[in-house]
Amino acid sequence: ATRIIAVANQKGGVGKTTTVINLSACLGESGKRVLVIDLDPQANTTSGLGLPRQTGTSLYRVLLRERSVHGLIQDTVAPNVQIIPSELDLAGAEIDVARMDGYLHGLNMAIAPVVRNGGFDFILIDCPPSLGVLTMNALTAAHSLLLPIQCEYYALEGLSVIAHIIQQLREGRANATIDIQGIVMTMYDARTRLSPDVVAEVKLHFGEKVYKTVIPRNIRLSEAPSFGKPVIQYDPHCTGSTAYRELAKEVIERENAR
Amino acid sequence: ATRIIAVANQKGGVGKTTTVINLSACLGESGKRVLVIDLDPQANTTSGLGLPRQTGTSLYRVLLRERSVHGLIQDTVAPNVQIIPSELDLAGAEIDVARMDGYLHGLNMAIAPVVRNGGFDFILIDCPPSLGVLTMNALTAAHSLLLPIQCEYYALEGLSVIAHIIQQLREGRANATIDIQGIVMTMYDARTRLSPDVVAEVKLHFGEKVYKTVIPRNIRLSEAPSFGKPVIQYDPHCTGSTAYRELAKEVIERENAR
Ligand SMILES: Nc1ncnc2c1ncn2[C@@H]1O[C@H](COP(=O)(O)OP(=O)(O)OP(=O)(O)O)[C@@H](O)[C@H]1O
Ligand SMILES: Nc1ncnc2c1ncn2[C@@H]1O[C@H](COP(=O)(O)OP(=O)(O)OP(=O)(O)O)[C@@H](O)[C@H]1O
Ligand SMILES: [Mg+2]
Ligand SMILES: [Mg+2]
Repeated sequence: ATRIIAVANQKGGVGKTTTVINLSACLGESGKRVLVIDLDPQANTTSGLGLPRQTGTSLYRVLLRERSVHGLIQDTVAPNVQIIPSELDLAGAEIDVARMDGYLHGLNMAIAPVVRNGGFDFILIDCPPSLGVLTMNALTAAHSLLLPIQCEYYALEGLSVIAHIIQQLREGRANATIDIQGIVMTMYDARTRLSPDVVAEVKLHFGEKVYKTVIPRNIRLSEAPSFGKPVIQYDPHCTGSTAYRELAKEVIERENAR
Repeated sequence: ATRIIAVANQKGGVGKTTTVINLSACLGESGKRVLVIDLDPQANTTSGLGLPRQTGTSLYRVLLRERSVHGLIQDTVAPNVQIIPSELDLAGAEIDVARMDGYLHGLNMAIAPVVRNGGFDFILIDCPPSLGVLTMNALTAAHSLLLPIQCEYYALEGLSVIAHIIQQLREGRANATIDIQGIVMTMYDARTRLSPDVVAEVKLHFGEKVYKTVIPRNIRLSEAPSFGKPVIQYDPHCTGSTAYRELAKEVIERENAR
């Protein structure tokens, strides 16, 4: 069965896109078939996987029930990884979709044919830095949430908010079964005392949910997008590549253990 | 007269909050009277200037025209700097305000009494990482935009979007006179070739608009918020403090030259 994982955090710049691009490439490298959905109008995941931003290629009109999802899935530079790209018009979806009945279930309905088909092991959804309509649609459609947290002070302030949202989705029956697949600590910088402090604090609140793999700050991760490649293609043996391969292993283990 | 500057960029984690906190503290240090408005429901600027998040303290009900702005302005830990804090309810404003007539002018009307009073030299507005209703309200109320850009590849992709928005606001007469006060390059890391490349690219497109001051990556800037202080109080002589003092000088020069 296809597992749908939303990668979300309303705090900006924490590594959502970097995690979707590189985790999907590492899952693909280990033989899993992955569909990436770029739900962020910034379209960073789209360009980071080697595709241009093109009008009419996103889920925008599917969310408005004006067309079907067929024909929107494209290949990426990463083996076993395909994508439904983003485009600027998606920003309009925040307001347009909010005015529709049952607006939380737009994405659910949009991708139902793809999920029924069962052609993918994983669907990873990159979310914008907000808790607006697009992110709420992703959390409603997802089986679980993968939450990137930057090893910085402000990261701690937003945690209670997203935990509260997951609770509300479960109780409000919009998504009664969503859980947190895991929390990945990103941009860990061993030279500061801030990073270990933040990791310790997050483990205090979320315990086992925190992956053992910690993603270090690694300049190769921020250089790779300018070449439109995941880091395992740009510099296969850097610390960033090793970390995301480890994370992919953990994600697969947690899915197998369900 | 009071100058209103919106600090905005839809890309997340580029240093909007860090710039509002530290620029306002440096302007205050040089004798300018500053009002900070935290328009981001994450309320990072509120905690970074030493205040707790408290229900009922934000502009939320003022934007809904249910109360006036009087009584919302509070002191911060920084001399000459006051704040209208943020709170979680502000997230509800995105949808509530969008449904009102003339929704772009909510902030304009909300702070008009404060602007008329003339008690501040600067009003700095921290925006959330999106181009939703709150950010559009800030860009409609502001005299100018201060645009922080991180020295990373993805920073370049979003530039054309925000430049286009400014153009639309001018032509649509929502704010016929807004301009870009300046572009500040943030988290410059001299050890990588990515940073100089990004700076060169931004200067190519925006020339003189780019401040001479470049904010370096400096761990003291990310440690200061955990103490609820601007960096000039946490570590007055670190490279982060020096850079934001320089930026404050340039902002004042540009205002005097108008
Ligand atoms: N581990 C890392 N080491 C170094 N740089 C990183 C790392 N992870 C991400 N980056 C860089 O940090 C910036 C922010 O990361 P990214 O864009 O993935 O975050 P995001 O959460 O998707 O941002 P947004 O909230 O805007 O969607 C990017 O320029 C990216 O290249
Ligand atoms: N020059 C710098 N050197 C080191 N760390 C920095 C610097 N500027 C900002 N930071 C840190 O980087 C992170 C992102 O910065 P900040 O929160 O100010 O960005 P933002 O644009 O306001 O984010 P958001 O889009 O979520 O509102 C914070 O943890 C901050 O402490
Ligand atoms: Mg992103
Ligand atoms: Mg911020």
